[in-house]
Amino acid sequence: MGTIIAIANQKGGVGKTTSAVNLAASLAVAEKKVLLVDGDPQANATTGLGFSVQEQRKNLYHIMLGECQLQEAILATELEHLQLIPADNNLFGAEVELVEREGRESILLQVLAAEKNNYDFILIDCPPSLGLMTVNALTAADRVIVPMQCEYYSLEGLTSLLNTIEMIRENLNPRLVLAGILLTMFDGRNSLAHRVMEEVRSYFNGQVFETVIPRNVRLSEAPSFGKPALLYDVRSTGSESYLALAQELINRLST
Amino acid sequence: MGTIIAIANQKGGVGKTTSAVNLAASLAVAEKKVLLVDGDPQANATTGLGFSVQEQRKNLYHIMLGECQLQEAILATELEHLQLIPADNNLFGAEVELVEREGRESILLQVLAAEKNNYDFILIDCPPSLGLMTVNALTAADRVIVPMQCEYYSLEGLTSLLNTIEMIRENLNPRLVLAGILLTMFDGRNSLAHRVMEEVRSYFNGQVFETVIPRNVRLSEAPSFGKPALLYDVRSTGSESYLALAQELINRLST
Ligand SMILES: Nc1ncnc2c1ncn2[C@@H]1O[C@H](COP(=O)(O)OP(=O)(O)OP(=O)(O)O)[C@@H](O)[C@H]1O
Ligand SMILES: Nc1ncnc2c1ncn2[C@@H]1O[C@H](COP(=O)(O)OP(=O)(O)OP(=O)(O)O)[C@@H](O)[C@H]1O
Ligand SMILES: [Mg+2]
Ligand SMILES: [Mg+2]
Repeated sequence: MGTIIAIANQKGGVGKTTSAVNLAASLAVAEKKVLLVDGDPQANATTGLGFSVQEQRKNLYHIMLGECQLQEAILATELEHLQLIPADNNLFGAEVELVEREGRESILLQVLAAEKNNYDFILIDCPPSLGLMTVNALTAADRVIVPMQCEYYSLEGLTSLLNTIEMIRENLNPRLVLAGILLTMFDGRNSLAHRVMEEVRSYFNGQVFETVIPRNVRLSEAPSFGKPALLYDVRSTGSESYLALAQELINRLST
Repeated sequence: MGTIIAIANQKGGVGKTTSAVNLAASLAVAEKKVLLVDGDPQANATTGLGFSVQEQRKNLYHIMLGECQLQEAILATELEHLQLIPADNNLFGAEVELVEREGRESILLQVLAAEKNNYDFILIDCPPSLGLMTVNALTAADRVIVPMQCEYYSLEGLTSLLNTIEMIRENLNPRLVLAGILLTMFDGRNSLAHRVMEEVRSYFNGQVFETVIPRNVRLSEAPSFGKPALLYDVRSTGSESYLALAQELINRLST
């Protein structure tokens, strides 16, 4: 039975897509069967894995509007055990189009429930908002990973996100558990980064991944080649940190 | 007659809030009367200027729902010529609450129209989405500034944003003009950054500000003290670059 993991934070640019793509790839090379769902209308996870953004190709937008089955939209990637559900810009409009729909928060849950037996992990990349797409991902998810930069504005937003997760658990999804807070783009030379890291580790004791993702230019170069970091430069510190994260996640979930 | 400027980009973490706060402060010290409107439910511009996020205090949410006048929500800041309209987390819900409202895209235009004579500049910080708040800001605005990191995912999103701006100009706001693309967090040691900068300058010839904002840790430290960079460390490269941007903007608008 697979685990559905939402990768969410309404704060923008904290490394949600970079984490979704590279964690998915790292789990796949650890022989786990993985489905990555691109839930962001920007479709960065789609292009980050080398696919162009096409409205004619079946994607998450069509699935959520009930215009096609999930199976029809699945794309194979360069990694044997990694498959992708792409996104396109039409998802920007989905919020308004689905607002009248009965049970609009649980559309993704229904769509993914049938797939849980076909994968070890289903990862959902979320947009930088607390709108319908993120609510759908948190309602479908068993676990949530919260990437966060070691910066002041990121720290500010953490409490309101954790409140939202609590609200979803109480009203829509009692299974939802925080898998962990993931510190990203960490620059060891920067004293603010150390201060924020210490504050987060002491305040959210035990809920922060041991693995810290360093700032590493290879991680921001890889998507321009349409590849996860482990296919672009596997010896880079960025790629290694996501391989370590995959291992830590597997260990955390099996205890 | 004041100029309304939206600071928008649906890509997250590109420096919208940092640019809104520091450009507003730089214009204020150049003796321009400035109103900064925090249009983001994260309320980062509000905390970046030293105010706590309070739901009881009148803010943009109450103004847009018609529960109070704009004047009632205005806050004075440490800078004589800079005033703020704060935000709070309730704005996350405003999208859904206003979806039925007639003319929902022009609420901010109506609210700000009466104020244009009281300020030289009204800046609006937008959330990382193309939802109702950003549409409202683009409908109210005379100009739009698009902050953008010199990274691949940022470049990807630029075309869809410029298409949205064009759509708003055709359907909702014929006055809307691109003031410029602002390159932010530029790291000269990084070859990807140079490549992206050259691509943007050649493709969007003339529509990119000469001023480039460097990556500078002082810009990310300042908000934790509730101050714009020019009050935290005026000699920093970050603060100086926003002072130069303010000058360039004033020159661009007067020609
Ligand atoms: N560890 C890292 N080191 C260097 N650059 C990184 C790292 N992680 C992410 N980046 C870069 O930082 C930018 C923001 O990351 P990313 O797009 O993954 O964040 P996001 O949270 O998905 O953004 P959004 O809120 O727009 O969805 C991207 O250009 C990405 O390439
Ligand atoms: N030039 C810079 N140098 C260093 N750090 C910066 C710079 N500009 C912004 N930052 C930091 O980068 C992070 C992202 O910037 P900011 O929050 O202003 O972007 P944003 O586009 O407003 O994000 P969002 O999409 O969440 O609204 C913040 O932590 C900020 O302090
Ligand atoms: Mg993303
Ligand atoms: Mg912001």
